Amino acid sequence: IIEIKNLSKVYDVTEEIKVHALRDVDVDVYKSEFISIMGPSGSGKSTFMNVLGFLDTPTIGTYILDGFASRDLSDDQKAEIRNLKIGFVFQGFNLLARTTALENVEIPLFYRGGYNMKHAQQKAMEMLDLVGLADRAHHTPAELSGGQQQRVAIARALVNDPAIILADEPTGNLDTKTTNDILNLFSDLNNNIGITILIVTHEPDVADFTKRKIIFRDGRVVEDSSIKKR
Amino acid sequence: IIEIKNLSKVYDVTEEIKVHALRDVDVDVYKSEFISIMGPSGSGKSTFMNVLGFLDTPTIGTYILDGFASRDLSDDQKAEIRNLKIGFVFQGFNLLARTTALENVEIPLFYRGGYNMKHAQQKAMEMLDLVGLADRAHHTPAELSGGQQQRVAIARALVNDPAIILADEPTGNLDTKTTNDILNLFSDLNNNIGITILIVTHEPDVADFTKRKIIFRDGRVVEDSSIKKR
Ligand SMILES: Nc1ncnc2c1ncn2[C@@H]1O[C@H](COP(=O)(O)OP(=O)(O)OP(=O)(O)O)[C@@H](O)[C@H]1O
Ligand SMILES: Nc1ncnc2c1ncn2[C@@H]1O[C@H](COP(=O)(O)OP(=O)(O)OP(=O)(O)O)[C@@H](O)[C@H]1O
Ligand SMILES: [Mg+2]
Ligand SMILES: [Mg+2]
Repeated sequence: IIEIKNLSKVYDVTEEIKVHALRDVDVDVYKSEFISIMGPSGSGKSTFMNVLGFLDTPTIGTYILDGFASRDLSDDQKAEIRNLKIGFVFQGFNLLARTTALENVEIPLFYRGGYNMKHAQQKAMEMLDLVGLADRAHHTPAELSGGQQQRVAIARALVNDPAIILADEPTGNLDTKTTNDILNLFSDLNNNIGITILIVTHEPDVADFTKRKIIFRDGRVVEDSSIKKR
Repeated sequence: IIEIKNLSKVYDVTEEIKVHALRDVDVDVYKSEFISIMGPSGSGKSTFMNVLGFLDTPTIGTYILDGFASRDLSDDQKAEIRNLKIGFVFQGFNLLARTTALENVEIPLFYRGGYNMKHAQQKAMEMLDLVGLADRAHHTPAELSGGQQQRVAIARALVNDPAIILADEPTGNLDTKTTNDILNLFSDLNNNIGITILIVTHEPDVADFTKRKIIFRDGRVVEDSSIKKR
């Protein structure tokens, strides 16, 4: 479902200074895989996720999702694929500040179209309930704890029934019990509905929930192995 | 150095809905303590830290830092105490978006006054070097990874040589090695300079670096015990 070849991403910070955030990355992902992405701070994990999520374009190399090549798509086409196929949990949550938790979760549904207001509200409340935040539906992000904001971001990523979930540190701000609830939720979605899931994490305990580990270092993939114990 | 009695914090979300973020909290902290603050998502940890940092006021009860009572201080006086005595690492980093890492770290020095520009830049570079980011000094937050932004926030908290460090999940976005570097840094500051440190964390491994554990649940302190093994 995901094909990545020779992927490199270079940022030009100034005329002379370039940051090679990704270098010559090759990764193939099949449908219904459950993968953890690990590696030191600054090693390229979020940049990799941004390319996968069509939020950033390769400098060199190819990225193909479900037959759609990142290079060939217009910005509108990328936005449409993101909305229809991908649920993204950002490292910094990226919620809209002046909108409530419920409204934040509803937004992907309105972009999709074909939903009426009542339907969207119902679906969004379901997702909030799934992450344990039904009683915080009308709070804005500033009125939510860090972990609650993170859970709203997770609910928003799930609301469009995506084929792929890209989650960048989805449990970094959550206590052990809530982390396990979220990871069990992801496991269920993976096992029962076959959703393909990639999770960036620093924590080995979180990686143990997944079935394959890809480790980055200085923009390169240095390890790509299946996790046996599960 | 910190005296908290009967502390309660209530948010009025609407006319009828109130959130009791903190309920009747009593805590005494002596100089040079090294404390971890733990508890489930939404249990009141960040609210507690905001009161300690003079960023929020008690609804009921008292908070006294070094003889200064939160209730008696004007906003300007609170800002001054914060600048002189407290280094705050926010759960969401709270860096200024259009300013570089170096400038972000310099800012508390300019508020303090008595620094010239050259001096401030030198001190700020020292702090960036301490957290391993000397080579990212001229990047803005958007050009930094999540963990790098977090480390800039830590450098900024240290730059004014504070008497107290309040760190809300300071290593949540950091890999194991970088987390240990930061925690060792905090340990050194605590052991060698006697800085009082409170760290909010979800991770038992992080708590093991500290000497006392305070656990919150639903806005109350449910446990307050010293950590024996260190
Ligand atoms: N401005 C606000 N208005 C209303 N409710 C609020 C506000 N800020 C926080 N809350 C609520 O107060 C409670 C405590 O929030 P707090 O941020 O202190 O939790 P926390 O322990 O830091 O959680 P986390 O581990 O998720 O960061 C939460 O239930 C939250 O929804
Ligand atoms: N817009 C940008 N301009 C310049 N450099 C950037 C930009 N975005 C990221 N970088 C750099 O690219 C490298 C990789 O960043 P990335 O965010 O992918 O790391 P990461 O593995 O997600 O790290 P973390 O675990 O800290 O979140 C970092 O060294 C960072 O400084
Ligand atoms: Mg990242
Ligand atoms: Mg918090």
